[in-house]
Parts: sequence; C-alpha cells; structure tokens
Amino acid sequence: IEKFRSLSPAEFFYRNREIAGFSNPSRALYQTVRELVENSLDACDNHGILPTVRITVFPENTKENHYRVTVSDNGIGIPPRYVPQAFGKVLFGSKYKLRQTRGTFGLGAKMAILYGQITTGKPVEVRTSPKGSQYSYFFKIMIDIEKNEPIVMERRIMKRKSKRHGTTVSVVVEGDWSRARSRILEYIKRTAMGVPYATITIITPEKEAYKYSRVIRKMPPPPREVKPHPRGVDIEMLKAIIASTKSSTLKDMLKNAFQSIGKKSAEILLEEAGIDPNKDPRKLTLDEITALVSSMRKYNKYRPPRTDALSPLGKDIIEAGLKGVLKPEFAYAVTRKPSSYSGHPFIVEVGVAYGGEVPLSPDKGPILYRFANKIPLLYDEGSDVCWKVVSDANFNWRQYNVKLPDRIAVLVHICSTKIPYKGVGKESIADVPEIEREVRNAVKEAARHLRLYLSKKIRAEEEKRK
Amino acid sequence: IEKFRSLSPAEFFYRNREIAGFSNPSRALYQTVRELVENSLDACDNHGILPTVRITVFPENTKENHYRVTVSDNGIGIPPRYVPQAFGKVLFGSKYKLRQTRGTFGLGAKMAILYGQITTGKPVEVRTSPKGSQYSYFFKIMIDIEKNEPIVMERRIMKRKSKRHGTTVSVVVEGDWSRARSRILEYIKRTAMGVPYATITIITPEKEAYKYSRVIRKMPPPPREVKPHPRGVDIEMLKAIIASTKSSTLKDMLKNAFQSIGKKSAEILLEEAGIDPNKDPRKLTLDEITALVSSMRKYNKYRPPRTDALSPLGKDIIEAGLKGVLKPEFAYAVTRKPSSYSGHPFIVEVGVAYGGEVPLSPDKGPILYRFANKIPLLYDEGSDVCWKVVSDANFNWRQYNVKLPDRIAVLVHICSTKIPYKGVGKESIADVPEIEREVRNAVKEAARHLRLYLSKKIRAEEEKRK
Ligand SMILES: Nc1ncnc2c1ncn2[C@@H]1O[C@H](COP(=O)(O)OP(=O)(O)OP(=O)(O)O)[C@@H](O)[C@H]1O
Ligand SMILES: Nc1ncnc2c1ncn2[C@@H]1O[C@H](COP(=O)(O)OP(=O)(O)OP(=O)(O)O)[C@@H](O)[C@H]1O
Ligand SMILES: [Mg+2]
Ligand SMILES: [Mg+2]
Repeated sequence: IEKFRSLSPAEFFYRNREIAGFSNPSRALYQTVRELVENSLDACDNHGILPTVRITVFPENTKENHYRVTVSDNGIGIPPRYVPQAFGKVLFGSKYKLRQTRGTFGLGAKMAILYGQITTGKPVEVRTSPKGSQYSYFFKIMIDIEKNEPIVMERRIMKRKSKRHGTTVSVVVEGDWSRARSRILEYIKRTAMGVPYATITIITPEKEAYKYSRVIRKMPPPPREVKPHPRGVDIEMLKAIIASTKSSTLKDMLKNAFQSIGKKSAEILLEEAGIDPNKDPRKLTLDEITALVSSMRKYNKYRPPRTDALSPLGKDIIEAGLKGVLKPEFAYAVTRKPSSYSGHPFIVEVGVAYGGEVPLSPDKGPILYRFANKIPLLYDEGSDVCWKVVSDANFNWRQYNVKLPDRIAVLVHICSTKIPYKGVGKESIADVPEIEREVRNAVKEAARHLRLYLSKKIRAEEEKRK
Repeated sequence: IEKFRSLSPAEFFYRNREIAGFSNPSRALYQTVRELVENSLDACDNHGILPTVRITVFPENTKENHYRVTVSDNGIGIPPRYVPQAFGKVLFGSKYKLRQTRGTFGLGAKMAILYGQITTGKPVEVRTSPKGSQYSYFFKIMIDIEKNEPIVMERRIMKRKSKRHGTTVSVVVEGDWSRARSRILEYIKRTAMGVPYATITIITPEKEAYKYSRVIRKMPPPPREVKPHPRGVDIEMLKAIIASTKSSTLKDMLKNAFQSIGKKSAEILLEEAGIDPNKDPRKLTLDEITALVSSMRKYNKYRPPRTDALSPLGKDIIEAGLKGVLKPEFAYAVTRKPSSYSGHPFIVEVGVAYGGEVPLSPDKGPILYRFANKIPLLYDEGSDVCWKVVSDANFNWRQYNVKLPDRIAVLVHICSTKIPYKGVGKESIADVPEIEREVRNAVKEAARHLRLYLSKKIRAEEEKRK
C-alpha cells in the first residue's frame, strides 16, 4: 500500500539539489560562489551603489576538501528581521517582482547554505550593516530542512562606528577547488566584463589575488518595478488582481493593474469580451473572466511593454569588455530595441570580436559568451538558445566572410523581467521563439558590420600588393 | 527598499511552470498527457496489476484550443482521505521512497491541474475506486495557489457495484493538438514498447483510436522499497536517522538504518571514524557525525546496493519492442549488471537495431530511443547523457562496421531509485560519471554483436558472389 507525505520546499531541494546545480563537489563550489556573488551585485546595482565585492575561498582546516567561501559587499544590507528567513527559508526573498534582477527564485543563498550544512555541518555566518541604520548585525543560521524554517544559532547586535554599509556571507562547503578553479576564475572575470563600474576581488586557496578594478564610475539607472503586461495574463493572475483591487469598475481595475492599458484599450478589450466596463470586478463570473483573459491575450495593439524595468549593458560596455579581454582587431556591438514574450519585456544585445588575439574558435561555432541579466552563463552551452542561433549548423557565417574555425567570438546579453531559464541552476536559456528571433537578428546585424570590415581589410591588402 | 516575501511551492511552480515542461500550449498538452499516464502506470505495475490505461483527448466546446484530457486506469486507486492533497498540494505524493517508480517529485499531477486552472479555470475531476474498498469516490478539486492547499469543490461517495478498481483523472487545458499530436502519439507508442504487458488506448480529437494490446501476461516483480546505501550518506541524513532511531548503540543503528552494513563493516567504519561502536547515537557530537559520514563515504568494500528496488525491462522485452516497431534485420539487447552512484542502485540496458525497415539515421548519430524508469524521453536529446555517449562525435561507430548515416537505432533504458534528471520536467538525464560509463559499456557490448552479424553478412554475400 502507498504511504503519502508532503515535502517542505527545503526537503525537496535538498533531495534534488543537483537540479539547482549542486551535483558534485566541483560544480557545487562554483554554484556556491556564484549564488553569493549574484546576491551581492544585486544588493549594489539595484540601489545605485557602485559595487565593491570581495570573494575569498580558503581551505578550512577541518578537512582537506572543505573550503570557507566568504563574499562581502558594500550593498544595501538586509533588515535584521528578515535575515533569518532570507538565509534559512527556501522560497523566500525580495526579488519576486517585475523588475530585472539577477535573483529570481528565492533559493540561491539557501542552496549554498544547505550544501554546506549537509557536507560540513556548519552554519552560515551573516554580517549585515543596513544602509541608514546605526547598527551592525551578526547571525549564525542553519536550515531546519523538515520545517523549511531558519534555526538562529547565534545573534548579535553592535553599534556601528562607521557609515559603511553592506553584507558579508560566509559558508563552509565541501568542494573540489582544483577542478572548479578555472570555471570560478572565468566566472569572476566575465562578471567584471559585464559590470565595469564594479570593483571585484577574489582570493584563492593558494593565496593568489585577482582584482578587477572599476574602469568607469557612471552606473546605469537601477531597473524599476513595473506592472504586469496584459499579454502575459492568465485566469489565476486576473482572479488575484480582482481579489485585491481597490477599483470599483472593471475598466479602472484594468488601467490600474496593468501597464499599457489606457481608457481606449480597456474599452476595446471589454467590448471584445462582452462585459460592461463599469461592472464591479468582484461580480465577474468564471465565464466572463475566461473571456476577458482570452481577449487580453489576443489583442495586439498594446503599447509595447515598458522598459524602465530593464537595465541593458549598452554598446560601449560590451565593446570595452570584448576589447579588454580578447584584444581583437575588430569589435562591434548592437543593443536591439525592446521586445517582449508573454508580456515580459526583454532586450537582446550582441557583440562580435574578430582577429587580433581572439583565440581560435571550435569548428562548430564561434567562441560564445552568454549573459543573462548581467550574469555570465558558463555551463550547458549546448542547450542554450544563444548556441542554437550562432552555431555553424544554424548560422551561415560564410555569408559574412567568416570560415570556421576562425578567430571569432560572440557575446550575447539577454535582459528581461523574467529570463526563461531551463532550470533553477540558471545555466541555459530556453528557445522562446521571440527571444530566438531577436538574438538571430542581433547577431546578423553585428555580423554585417564584421563583413564590412573584413571586405575593406581584404581590399586594403590587395591594394598593398599592387 | 526591498520588500520580502515567501512563495508557497504552488506559487513557485506556477510562476516557473516552463521549468516543469509547461512552456507553451503544444508542450503543455504533451506534458499533461504524460504526467497522468505515468501516474496510472505506476498505480498498476507497482502493485502487480496488468495495466489497462485509456487516454482521451477531446475538444472542449468552450473554446477552440481547449481540450479535455482524461486518463483512466485499473490501478490500485487512491484512499479518499489523500485524494485532495494528492491532486491539490504541490510536493505531495507516495513516491518519496527508495524504490524505482516513474513518479518522484510529488508534482506532476498538480502541474497539469494548475495549468488547466490558469488556462481554462476548470477544476480537475477525479474518480477513484480503491482496491479492496466497497466504495467509489468522486472529487472536483482546485489548487489554492497562495496556500498550496486543495480546494474541494465537490465530493461524492457511491457504493460500488463491481469489484473493478482504478482511477480516472480528467482536466481541461489550453493546448495545441496539431503541434503536439505527433509527439503525444509517439510517446504512447514508445510507452507501449516498454510495457508490453499493458493495454494502452488513446482516442484523439479527430476521434481516431490507437490501441496497443498487451502481448505478454507475465509481469516483472514490482520494485521493493530499500534502505539507503551508506555511500550516499550526508550529515543531515545521518542526523535525521539519529533523531528517529530506536537502536541503543551506534553499530546497531548503522546495521538497521542502511543496506549493505553488517556487523563487520560497522566496526570498521566506526574504528576509522574513531568512535566507540557501543556509544548511544544521540550522544554523538557534530565532529563525530562529520567523521562518521566521511568514513562511510570513503569506504569501498560494501556489498553493492540491493537491486530488488529495481525493475529492468529485460533483453527479451527490448528486442521484442525494437522488432515490433522498426522491423530490423538485426536486433540485440543487453542488460548490464547493477551498478550505483552516490549510493543509488541503477541498471543500464541497451538494444541495437539495424537494417531492414529501420529509418535512415541522421549524420550525427543513430536514431536514439531513451527510457528512464520505463518512461520514454522525447525532448532535450542533445543534453542527455545517452546522446553524449552514442553520438558520432563520441562513439566510434566505424569501428563496428557502421558508417553514419545508416539504418541504425539504439534504445537505452536506465532504471534507478533516483534518476538524475536535469530538470523537473523529466526530459534528459545528467552525465553522472558512473552512469555514463555504464551506458558506454552497454552500447559497446551490443555494438560488438552487431559487428559480428555485419561481418558474417559481408562474408556470406562474398561467398554468394563466387
Ligand atoms: N548580499 C546581500 N545583500 C543584500 N541582500 C541579500 C544579500 N544576499 C541575499 N540577500 C537577500 O536575501 C534574499 C534571498 O537570497 P537568495 O539568493 O536565496 O534568493 P534570490 O536572490 O532572491 O533568488 P535566486 O534564488 O534566484 O538567487 C534576496 O532576495 C535578498 O533580498
Ligand atoms: N492514477 C493514479 N492512481 C493511483 N494513485 C495516483 C494516481 N495519480 C496520482 N496518484 C497519487 O497521487 C500522487 C501525486 O501524483 P503526482 O504526479 O503529483 O506526483 P508523483 O507521481 O508522486 O511524482 P511526479 O511529480 O514525479 O509525477 C502520487 O504519488 C500517487 O500516490
Ligand atoms: Mg540569489
Ligand atoms: Mg506523477
């Protein structure tokens, strides 16, 4: 006979931690570093703070494959009443909003802490000095896996002597530094490429220090939270909006709850659904809700989604990043106009680098640097939409005077209020048709500039020979 | 300033449903069918019942892209007190045990129901007649997404006239039958290949019926639940065992809680960890627990994991399946000895079919049929460990007299107490080293038999010419 039970979210992700990227000691050490770094960068650049992030990976004297990973930042800090849950409750966070952030699941820090807890038994240590507060706080936290609640082992409050704000998170995990080292260092290097206004330092178990100092002091404006776009609506979303609305008429509710719905489009949508615009939203029947959802999804004359929710890298940053890292003879980047899928705005940016010191690409496609909401993606390239677009099997590079293998690299950055990751480990992006189309158009646009450059170069060399 | 909140598991998987395979109407319709079919097959063959499963996909008169998907089985049924949570609470189920089952996450049925709820607003209808009960039960259930609790809209109990037991689950979802059709029919066909003792019928919106009648009446023994293997232990697992143990000594606890630990190995492990075998487990310090976990994971003289937790297909079934579907001139299958990864037992089975009516393979590798715990996997082939092994880039087919493209197909079945899926949508398997090695050895073993056959065939043709 079958025995039934439920799992807490902590239990579920403990049992299935490989799905979140914690599959073996090398990959888990990488994931631990990146989850903490991504939290630190969000805490800075979502609040207009020039990020200064310091990462240390030190051997822990208890066992040869234990490492203490510590990440410090000068970010906004965390209000002390939320610290236990932020680090001790799976599916808890501040990034469940419609705004471009690196974080999205409310899971990352907890996975690193859980992995430390099950491999070394040690709690996470969190120090935070929230911006504007006179105090600093220190916590030692473990996760009660069965209940999915934090266990606060220790808590201290100290009066702060300086105005400096920020957070330090420290975990002890089992890892394989020799295998993980090159990926972790590559991740830090590419992160710095995408945030040239950040100063990032990493110190390794061998006591080597790699420092990427900021090269610009001007920061892009932080992304702003926006209302949902009607193209992405579903029945449950509309029911939830109805349940919490303060509007007394349906047309007011639509205008207030969604972006891109004005007086005129509200009337069109409601007429299409056959509902009185002045009706009390709470009096709608299920059939009316279903009809309204259907007309909202079908309507295609909306203003495109707002993009102050987004923060692209920009042409200059991408070209500077490619030039700094690869020293090519040619680099060119494009930032596409905003687009959207299922009501989520997104922007695709592509940079192409050629020649000079660019390493030789593989046969099957250019060297590919992928970024999603400024996060570098290093694993699962083969199942990513960007690889699908740029691989030689699918992109006619010869048409652009490029014969693979060649000294060619492509950088793709996709930013969105919701990146369609294929998994909670955030390593590859699904081939959503709208995104695939935009990536392809952006690569073509950049490749045309490369072709122009190459044909000029060929003519110049022919001139020279005469 | 940041606003913090938690998500219920239902809310999390609602927001991230594409990660569970519900990314677009075509894929979601496929996923809905398969989640329900997999539940029905588990309810039969885990209980020694010859499965009879009937699937209907009918247009729902409300809207042109709405379909009512109904799956009925003659399985064990569900105790009525568990029906609401089984279908209305995400992360709830009866398959959180160490035993080979198709189900594993406690999520599948709820995702289908959630998807129906957000696209059509309709509740799931569940009828169940538990084996041995005199009653039948009917439920209409929706999911309270915010609370992750079932909402029972309707409940009926009826006295049963017949002894027939089983369950019927019916949902109404938005779908794209024209796009999903070929995949769904292929999924049913391959499912039938893997369970030739099952009778499976599917009726399509066009009112076509496809029936796969059972060709054998002998069923493999149902997999049995087993205790964890010590190679997979971690600190939290050991703490949980200590917290619930009834043993008064540490060595007794180890022998009772784990498979493959006898008197002798318990003493060796405890000596290696420097702990008195007669110590009360509840008195262990964290350092002692960590040392014990370390010695349990390092020790390599355990008996291999028990395999009565597993239910392979077997050589005959695989060859019969390949012959029935492909009509090759040659078919050969191998079932490898059991192996394990991280303490989880697994068995790899491979079948190779060649020539005859086998379709021409692509250039880059043979036609590949993947199965995991008897589930056919149809998506994400490129990121699956089986493709990694058999693709032409990685497997030297020419060494076996096969020059791609050729009329060659490979079937791989991996069964385990835990399939290392890459995602909760269960479409591809991660390249765990132990599994990759076993798949490679199994393919080589089958390919050697193919080579023998091909060289005999070549010699016979040469004889003929003389
Ligand atoms: N260094 C930090 N500074 C400020 N806030 C932080 C920091 N690290 C974590 N937090 C807070 O803790 C919350 C939980 O972090 P966690 O990484 O678990 O989830 P997330 O970042 O929201 O989503 P994801 O799972 O995608 O990473 C964050 O949402 C953020 O509010
Ligand atoms: N047709 C059925 N007959 C008997 N029991 C069923 C049936 N369908 C569902 N169940 C019960 O409901 C539970 C929940 O099903 P659900 O598909 O959500 O999760 P699961 O099958 O356990 O795991 P997974 O998410 O991997 O499918 C199952 O564990 C099983 O006990
Ligand atoms: Mg995070
Ligand atoms: Mg299931």
